[in-house]
Amino acid sequence: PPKVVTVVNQKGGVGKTTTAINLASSLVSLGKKVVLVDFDPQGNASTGLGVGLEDRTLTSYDVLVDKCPLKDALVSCRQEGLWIVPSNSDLSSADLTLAGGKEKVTAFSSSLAEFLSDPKEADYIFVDCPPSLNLLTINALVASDSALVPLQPEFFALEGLSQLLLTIRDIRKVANESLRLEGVVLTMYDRRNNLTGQVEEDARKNLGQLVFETVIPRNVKLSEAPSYGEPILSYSPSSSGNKAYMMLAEEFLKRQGGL
Amino acid sequence: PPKVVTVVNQKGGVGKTTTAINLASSLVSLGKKVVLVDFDPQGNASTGLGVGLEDRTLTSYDVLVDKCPLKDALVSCRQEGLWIVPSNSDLSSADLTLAGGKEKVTAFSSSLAEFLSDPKEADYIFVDCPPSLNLLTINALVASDSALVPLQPEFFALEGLSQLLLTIRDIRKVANESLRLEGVVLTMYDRRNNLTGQVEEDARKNLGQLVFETVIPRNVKLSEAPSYGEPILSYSPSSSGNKAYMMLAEEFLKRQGGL
Ligand SMILES: Nc1ncnc2c1ncn2[C@@H]1O[C@H](COP(=O)(O)OP(=O)(O)OP(=O)(O)O)[C@@H](O)[C@H]1O
Ligand SMILES: Nc1ncnc2c1ncn2[C@@H]1O[C@H](COP(=O)(O)OP(=O)(O)OP(=O)(O)O)[C@@H](O)[C@H]1O
Ligand SMILES: [Mg+2]
Ligand SMILES: [Mg+2]
Repeated sequence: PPKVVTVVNQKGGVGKTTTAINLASSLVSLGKKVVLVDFDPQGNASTGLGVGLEDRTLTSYDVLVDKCPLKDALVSCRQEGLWIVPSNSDLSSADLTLAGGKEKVTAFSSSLAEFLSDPKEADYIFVDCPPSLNLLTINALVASDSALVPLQPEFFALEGLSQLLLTIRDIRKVANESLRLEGVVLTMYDRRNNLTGQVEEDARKNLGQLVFETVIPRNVKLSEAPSYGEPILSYSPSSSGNKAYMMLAEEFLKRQGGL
Repeated sequence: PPKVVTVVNQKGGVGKTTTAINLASSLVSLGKKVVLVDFDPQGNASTGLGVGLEDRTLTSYDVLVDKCPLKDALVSCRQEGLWIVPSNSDLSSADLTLAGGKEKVTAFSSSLAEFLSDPKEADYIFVDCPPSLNLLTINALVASDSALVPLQPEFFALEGLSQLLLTIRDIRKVANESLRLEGVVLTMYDRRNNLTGQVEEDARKNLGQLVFETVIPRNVKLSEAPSYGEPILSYSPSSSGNKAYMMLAEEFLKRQGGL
């Protein structure tokens, strides 16, 4: 069945959405079928892949709360083989709705069950999370095979990492024993900033192999691409940002044992 | 009584904490008494002002949920005239606790009432919010005189701004009729990035005077200072980051009619 990977970090602005969009798109260019689920009420992943507000008739809110089959909510992207379940601001009420319901942390797993039973549907499902360890993020982690953590090499971002790793461990203990850490990806890497080097050294010392070899450099093309509703692959194929996400996709597949 | 200003933007990583810390510190250097309330469970503002985890015996959770008087939770910073109400991860359960209580959106206003009744206590109270329009942020806005919005000049950050302005308007209508917009501050401003100029032009065209003249440049000293537990004023007084926050403080005071 498809492998479910949640892109998560409660620290804001560390490159979760940029990584979810561009890793998904790079994997598709390597022949995989990928579904991206937008779990952020801001809907940045949906906008970044060109899905306008008017095209978000069924959203991740419908899948999560109203049990709409995932398959019905899929919107195909310009790149063939890439789909997205979009989101909009409806999703910001999901937290309180789930808190009052029976399936507080398992709502998403049960919504996914049917889709996961058919191996032909997709190779990977990526979930882009909001910057918070709220019930949306917890639902995603409970339904996932692994968690991918984008890490901006800055002091505040490093501070939140241990809290996040504890949360992932807690979820593995009480709700999803197969949840593992896919890895930590260094994003917005800027060689000129000496803090960058220190954080990288710290992360590799403490987490070893869990930190991807590939680092994503700071590259303005990555922040321009979403305004055209395109992944970096089509917006600026020759950019350092695109090359880095392609390398990340290849390393990601090698880690599955399956390039 | 002290003026309450909430630093808010549900987009992550746009410079909320950096602005809250350094605007507060600059105002203190201009002779004002300032209290900073950390409403983010990550506790970045607390760490950024040098308050270790072991010194956070009373936190904003206690003030918000357990009605601990604000005065009792104040921790003084190295800079005289600057205090902080620290936070820790306890705060991440506040959202669900408040959702089940009677004072869902007014808990913070009622906790503040006593402190606000004494004009000598402080000139300004700044609240640093998490990257979410959750009950913590709503409580802060309901208790505030104004909202200060840091805006990173990037596409995704601009996308969230209209949602935020709508939320502020809604709160003014139903819960706090005196809430107004203090202004929008452009942060991490990088002249070399052509997106920066476009977003600035867009913001000034749509929001006019509401956008502060002062822009905060991208300056690595600002991201290094928190690792020493210091505001930029003491960490790197001659940096462009410090000069910008001093200018912002002067412009902020001019806007109050008070410099
Ligand atoms: N490698 C990069 N180089 C340059 N800009 C980048 C890079 N990665 C992300 N950005 C930009 O930085 C900002 C933050 O990235 P992004 O929105 O992907 O982070 P996020 O973690 O999803 O944020 P949030 O916490 O709000 O969901 C965006 O404006 C994005 O375009
Ligand atoms: N003007 C600046 N120049 C360089 N770095 C900056 C600047 N402002 C903030 N930073 C850095 O960018 C990162 C994001 O800033 P900050 O944490 O203040 O944003 P935030 O909006 O509070 O994030 P969150 O949404 O997670 O609360 C931090 O690592 C910070 O040190
Ligand atoms: Mg995002
Ligand atoms: Mg912050």
